[in-house]
Amino acid sequence: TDILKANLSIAHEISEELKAHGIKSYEFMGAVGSGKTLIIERLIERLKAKGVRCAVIAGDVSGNDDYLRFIARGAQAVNVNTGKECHLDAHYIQHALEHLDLHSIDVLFIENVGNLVCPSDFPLGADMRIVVISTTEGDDMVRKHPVIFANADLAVLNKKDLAGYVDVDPNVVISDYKRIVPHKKILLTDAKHGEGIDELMKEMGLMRE
Amino acid sequence: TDILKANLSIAHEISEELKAHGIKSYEFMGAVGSGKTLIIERLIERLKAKGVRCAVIAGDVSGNDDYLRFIARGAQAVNVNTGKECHLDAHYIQHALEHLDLHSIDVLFIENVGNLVCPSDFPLGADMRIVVISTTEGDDMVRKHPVIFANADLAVLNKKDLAGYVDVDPNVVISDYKRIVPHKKILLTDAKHGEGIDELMKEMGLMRE
Ligand SMILES: Nc1nc2c(ncn2[C@@H]2O[C@H](COP(=O)(O)OP(=O)(O)OP(=O)(O)O)[C@@H](O)[C@H]2O)c(=O)[nH]1
Ligand SMILES: Nc1nc2c(ncn2[C@@H]2O[C@H](COP(=O)(O)OP(=O)(O)OP(=O)(O)O)[C@@H](O)[C@H]2O)c(=O)[nH]1
Ligand SMILES: [Mg+2]
Ligand SMILES: [Mg+2]
Ligand SMILES: [Zn+2]
Ligand SMILES: [Zn+2]
Repeated sequence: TDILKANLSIAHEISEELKAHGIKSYEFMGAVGSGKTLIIERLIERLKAKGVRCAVIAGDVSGNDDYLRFIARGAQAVNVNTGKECHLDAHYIQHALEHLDLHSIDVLFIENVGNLVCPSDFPLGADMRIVVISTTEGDDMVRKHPVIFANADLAVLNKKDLAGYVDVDPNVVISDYKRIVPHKKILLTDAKHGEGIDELMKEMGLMRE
Repeated sequence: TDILKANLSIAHEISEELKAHGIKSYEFMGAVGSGKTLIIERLIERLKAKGVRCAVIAGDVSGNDDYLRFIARGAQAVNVNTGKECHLDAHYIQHALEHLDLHSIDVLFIENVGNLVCPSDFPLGADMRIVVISTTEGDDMVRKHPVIFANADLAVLNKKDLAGYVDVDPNVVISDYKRIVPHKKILLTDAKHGEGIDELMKEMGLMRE
């Protein structure tokens, strides 16, 4: 449709602009409450300790909860409220970038609105798209929402520490994922206790060997 | 908009039809993986034991996982896949009702697609709209999505057994809820262990005193 074409062309402009400034960029999509913000907070902690300058565009339907968490971590941040829409689009990102000093950023994170459906049709111009789900949503998230996993580069199954409490076998999720995207990876993390974050950074190309 | 007006008039027709058959009807909306299906399963268990005949319309983006769970509980059920859309609308429900024998149903549950944004604009004709969130999504679900709580009759905060593991204080959620809808109730449940389900049935008018 025209909307998707227009989005794609703006996303392309964003990608060019970020590359021109030498910024590595990552979009986090995923289920509402799956741990996107906490994962990004863990990434910022580790990157900051290595002198890497981080910025975040925090997308939410309303409120500024996530934005405040990123500011508290010492990252530059912009809050974007989508109101009635359940997904960010490239147009929102273009405006958000105007509020950031691109010369003082090495890594940009974009946290999309929690939703496993619409965001997948609206790429935002980042180098990499990562989908975060968690054990506590049940073991059926991948098979119920195959499209967003096919449109992403990497997946994360977070809250691995809680799997036993919700009778979820992570291997069921992993095998569903392999069936849909056999050539891509799904990583297990526990963002609360910082487990699996190093492997994630490696897959994101943020870990100098 | 015209879409919302058309939806409202179909929802009205559905409501008339269900009332004409003496069917009590409940729509469950909520976050993806919050426990909607498990709560409905618990309700079916209790109602079936009292000879109440239950039916479910299971809405999901794709797949029939929830539908199969309802069939396994002995309820009549219809599976509705919304594909690219992240919410059910009254048109889907009108077609789904054609596949049910309305003369053999006392209580109808409709499980909407897991999403805290779009479903709120599309009432489906049920007597009562209930929003289910869970502790594991974090304590900010209500303040981030005020509209769906304002458009519902009742809210449920499920997975109360897991609150400690995700550093969530249920009272924060309850006080956010009271700020948005002071005159409505939010109930705490643990659907896995069947706790809080009796209070829920009472609020739904399903518990003969
Ligand atoms: N036990 C445990 N809790 C986690 C983990 N990751 C996140 N949490 C908790 O899960 C809740 C939600 O985490 P957030 O980081 O806010 O999730 P989100 O995906 O950003 O949420 P939205 O932006 O609202 O969609 C919070 O209470 C976190 O403390 C984990 O790996 N283990
Ligand atoms: N510990 C615990 N686990 C729960 C509770 N309620 C649901 N679960 C688990 O949470 C996961 C999701 O439950 P479902 O009933 O499938 O949730 P849902 O809201 O219907 O999910 P979708 O239809 O996919 O949006 C499953 O692994 C359940 O076993 C609860 O109160 N406590
Ligand atoms: Mg977040
Ligand atoms: Mg369900
Ligand atoms: Zn959307
Ligand atoms: Zn929608």
